[in-house]
Amino acid sequence: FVRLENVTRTFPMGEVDVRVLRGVTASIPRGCVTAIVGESGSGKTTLLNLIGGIDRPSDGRVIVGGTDLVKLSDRELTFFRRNRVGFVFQLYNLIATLTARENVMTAAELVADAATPDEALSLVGLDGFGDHFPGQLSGGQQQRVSIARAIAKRPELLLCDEPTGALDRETGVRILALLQTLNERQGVTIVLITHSRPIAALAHRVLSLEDGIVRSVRDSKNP
Amino acid sequence: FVRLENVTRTFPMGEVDVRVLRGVTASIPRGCVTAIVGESGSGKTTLLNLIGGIDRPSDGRVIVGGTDLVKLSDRELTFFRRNRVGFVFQLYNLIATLTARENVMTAAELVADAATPDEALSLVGLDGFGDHFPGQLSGGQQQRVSIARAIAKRPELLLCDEPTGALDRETGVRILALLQTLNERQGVTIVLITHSRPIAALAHRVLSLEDGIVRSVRDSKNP
Ligand SMILES: Nc1ncnc2c1ncn2[C@@H]1O[C@H](COP(=O)(O)OP(=O)(O)OP(=O)(O)O)[C@@H](O)[C@H]1O
Ligand SMILES: Nc1ncnc2c1ncn2[C@@H]1O[C@H](COP(=O)(O)OP(=O)(O)OP(=O)(O)O)[C@@H](O)[C@H]1O
Ligand SMILES: [Mg+2]
Ligand SMILES: [Mg+2]
Repeated sequence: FVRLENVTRTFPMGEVDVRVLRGVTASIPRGCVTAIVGESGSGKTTLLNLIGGIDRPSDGRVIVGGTDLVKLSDRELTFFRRNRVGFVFQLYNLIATLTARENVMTAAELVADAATPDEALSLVGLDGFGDHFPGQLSGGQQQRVSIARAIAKRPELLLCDEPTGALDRETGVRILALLQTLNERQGVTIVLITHSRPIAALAHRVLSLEDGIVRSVRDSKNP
Repeated sequence: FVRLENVTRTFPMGEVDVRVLRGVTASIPRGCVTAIVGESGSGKTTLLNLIGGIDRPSDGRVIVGGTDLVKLSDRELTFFRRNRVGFVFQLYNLIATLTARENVMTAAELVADAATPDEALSLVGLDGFGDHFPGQLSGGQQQRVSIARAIAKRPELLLCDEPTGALDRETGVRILALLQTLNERQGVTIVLITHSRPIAALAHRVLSLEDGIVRSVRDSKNP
C-alpha cells in the first residue's frame, strides 16, 4: 500500500546539515499493522510525516496506493491527507481553543460517512469529556482525543505516533484492541510508532530504524 | 519530607464540579524515590502540581520540609519552587523560541552552584543538540531537555511527570540510572509519576491513586 524508495530527509541547520533519513527503502503492506521502532532521535516521526504527506523527502519517492506523493501539488496533498489519512501526533496537536468534541468534529465534518464526535470519544473511553478543553484534560485524555479525531473520519491509512505513550497499561490495552478491530474488521492499514515491545509484537510487520535506514524488517507468522 | 493531609482539589466547570482529589493523605519520605501510579485521568499530575506548589489545593494541607505551602504568598511560593524544586512536566513545557541550551540555562542561572547547561545536556545524552530549538528536536529529545533543565539546578526535590514516557527502553534505562544516582549520591528526594511497572518497582515507595484518594501504599524491602 505504501512504498518508500531510497527516501532521504536532511534538515539544514545553519552551517550543518542534519541527515536524519539516509536512504530508507521499505513497504507497508495493505490491510496490515506495521510497527516502526528505533531509538529516540532515530527518525521515526520524520518517516511517519513523509508517509502521511505532512512533509516532503529531500530525495527518493513516497508512493501511497500507487500515487507518488512527490508529484502532488500542495493542494492535492492536502486533499489526499484529509480524505484518506488519519494522523495521531506524538504531541497530540489539539486546538486549545476548541473543546474535545469540537476538536474531533473539525476532522470528521469534512468527510462523508464519518463517525459522530461522541461515538469516537466513547470508543476511546472519554464519554462525558466532550466539553472539556485540552487544558482541562489529563495527558492521556488529550492523547485519546487525538486518537478519536483520527479514527472519526474512517481513514484508509491510520498513522499513529506512539498512540499509547501517555496511557496506563489497562487503558492502553483497550486502545490497542480498538486499533486491532479497525484493522481486522474494516481493513484499515495501520502504521504505528512505538517504544513498547509488547505492542510491536502485535504488529504483522516491524521496521527497525537505525542510523537513518531500515536496519531490519520482521514479519510475524500470522499474516 | 512532604506530607499531604486530606488534600482535595476540585475544578469548577460551568455548572458541574470535577472533584479530582477527594482527601489525599500520604507522605513522601526524604531521600527516597516515590512513584505515583494510577489510571489515565486519576489525578496524578494534579497531585504532583500541588506538591510542587504549582497549584493550590481546594482544601487540606501540603507540607514540604515543615512549611505549609498553603500559608505562603504567591511570591514566597515562587521562591520556594525556584530554589528547591525541579519539575519535569508531562508535556515538557519548553520555550519554543529558546534553544535547548537556553532552555536549561534559564532554570539554572538563578541558582547558585548549578550545573552548566552543557553538563546537564550531556548527562541526558544530548551532547551536540544544545543549539536545536524544541521544534528541531524529537519528542524524546524534548523530554530529555526538560529533564536536563530540572536537574541542572540541583534541587532538593525532583518531581517528574512520566519522565521516560517518550523514550525507547535503552534511553529510558539511562535516564533512570541518572535519577537513581542523583538519589543515592546526592540524596535528592524524587517523586515520579509513571505508567511503567518496572519503573515503579525501582521506587522505595509506590502510591496508588484511585477514585481521588491514595488507595494503597507499598514500600519496597530496600530502604
Ligand atoms: N527541523 C529540524 N531541524 C534539525 N534537526 C531536526 C529537525 N527535526 C528533527 N530533527 C532531528 O532529526 C532526528 C530525528 O527526529 P525524529 O523526531 O524523527 O525522531 P524520533 O525517532 O521520532 O524520536 P523520538 O522517539 O524521540 O520521538 C533527531 O535527532 C532530531 O533532533
Ligand atoms: N482545569 C480542569 N478543569 C476540569 N477538569 C480538569 C482540569 N484539569 C484536570 N481535569 C480533570 O482532572 C482529572 C485528573 O487529571 P490529571 O491530569 O491529574 O490526570 P493524570 O492522572 O495525570 O492522567 P494521565 O495519566 O492521563 O496523565 C482528569 O479527569 C481531567 O479531565
Ligand atoms: Mg518521535
Ligand atoms: Mg498526567
